[in-house]
Amino acid sequence: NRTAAVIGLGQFGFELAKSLALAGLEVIAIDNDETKVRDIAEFVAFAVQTDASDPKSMAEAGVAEADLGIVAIGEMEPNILAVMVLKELGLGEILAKAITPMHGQILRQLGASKVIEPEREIAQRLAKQLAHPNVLEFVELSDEFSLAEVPALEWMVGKTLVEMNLRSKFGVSVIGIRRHADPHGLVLNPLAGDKIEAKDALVLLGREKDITKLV
Amino acid sequence: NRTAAVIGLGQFGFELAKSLALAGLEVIAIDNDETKVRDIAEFVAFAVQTDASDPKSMAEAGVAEADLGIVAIGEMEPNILAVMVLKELGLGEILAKAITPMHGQILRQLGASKVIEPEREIAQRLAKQLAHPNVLEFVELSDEFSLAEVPALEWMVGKTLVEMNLRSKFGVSVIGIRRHADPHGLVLNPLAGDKIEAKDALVLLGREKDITKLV
Ligand SMILES: Nc1ncnc2c1ncn2[C@@H]1O[C@H](COP(=O)(O)OP(=O)(O)OP(=O)(O)O)[C@@H](O)[C@H]1O
Ligand SMILES: Nc1ncnc2c1ncn2[C@@H]1O[C@H](COP(=O)(O)OP(=O)(O)OP(=O)(O)O)[C@@H](O)[C@H]1O
Repeated sequence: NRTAAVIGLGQFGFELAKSLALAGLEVIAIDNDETKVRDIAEFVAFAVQTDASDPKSMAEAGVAEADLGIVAIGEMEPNILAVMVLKELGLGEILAKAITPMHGQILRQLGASKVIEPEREIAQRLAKQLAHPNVLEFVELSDEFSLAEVPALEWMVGKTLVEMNLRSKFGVSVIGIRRHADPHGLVLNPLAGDKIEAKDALVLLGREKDITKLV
Repeated sequence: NRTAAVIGLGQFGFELAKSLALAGLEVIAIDNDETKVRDIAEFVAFAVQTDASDPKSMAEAGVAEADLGIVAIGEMEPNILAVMVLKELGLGEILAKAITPMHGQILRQLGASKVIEPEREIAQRLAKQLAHPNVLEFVELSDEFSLAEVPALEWMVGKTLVEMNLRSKFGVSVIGIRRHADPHGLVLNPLAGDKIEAKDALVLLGREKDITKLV
């Protein structure tokens, strides 16, 4: 069972500590604010009030035993100091929230394996979603491929997948059909003979521009 | 061409304004801080310094013409006031960043079509990723289905998809293969006879617990 130390319990750190514990990891939650430590206590294995820039008290809090550490402090100086403390304590994997791109560069140079910029990441995902208003759900899998759930267009209703032939016409694959009759069910890997009904939704896989051409 | 008004240019709002403009929308960026308005100006159609809680100056800034508005102010009072101003100006779709869950409830009751909590959303996604360390990329498509990119396990190398038969053994579908020989290429909808080579990665679709069982 992996142990994660979450340093800093702001909106991001608090939710991360809670979610990691829910996912089955043993979580040590650290903050120098007593109220936050008390609030997280019921959700995690260990909640300790301490200054994250102090290696001695961090070691006493058991942080050296963690496999991975995530620094979620929102001020640059204590954030950088906390990363250095985690390095000193020998943690295998250190992630840290960057407050600016320059801060992110500093963290990487200091050895953070991954730098997180929550606001910027969500902004980019939301922009993609807003740029595709006809798409119910839009996920970028890689620079090249995206997944999109789109409501069945009028011309699709009553046609089978092989009749629609989206792959040769648009270069887009239908990897799932969400049946209107069964809103929680997603039919994965539908068959060539499956017919689209009104109000069904199709889960498409393909390049963003090809999906956009289709809708 | 849709017009979006982005109100508040903190980390989230600034990146959102930039990304929406990149995606081809006409963006009106609003902030009462002159420096931020100057910084965003090169990226968007219109950058206007004004108090977002003042309907008159917001109308003068052209915000009434926007199809959608996103309030990205980080303080509850001006955030709520800005949402009310966008409603008054008749915008069709209003999104807003919520600072606390209670604030989110208030925004929904006031008519925000969608409430965003960037830090909490990224924390939940990161927790999923950290909980699946053997998975290169983990995306939750819905409550039920997830997508995961996993490095080919030893027992898979040299086998064809039909030989591995992941669907009947694990309930998981292989919707893509990322060939080691071609790192930017993702082979979508691989064929039953496709063989897995060492260091390939498989893109799997299935329930989270089934994917986890496999890796
Ligand atoms: N030296 C420190 N040791 C331990 N905790 C610290 C230290 N400095 C700051 N913190 C804690 O880090 C937490 C997050 O910091 P802060 O609130 O500045 O970040 P934030 O970016 O506003 O957070 P979020 O956006 O996640 O809400 C706070 O709860 C704060 O008490
Ligand atoms: N009444 C107002 N009218 C216009 N802009 C405003 C108003 N009040 C605040 N803002 C702007 O909203 C922006 C974002 O607010 P703030 O920095 O408090 O949020 P934040 O949550 O810390 O942002 P982020 O997390 O996105 O960096 C600031 O640039 C601020 O100048």
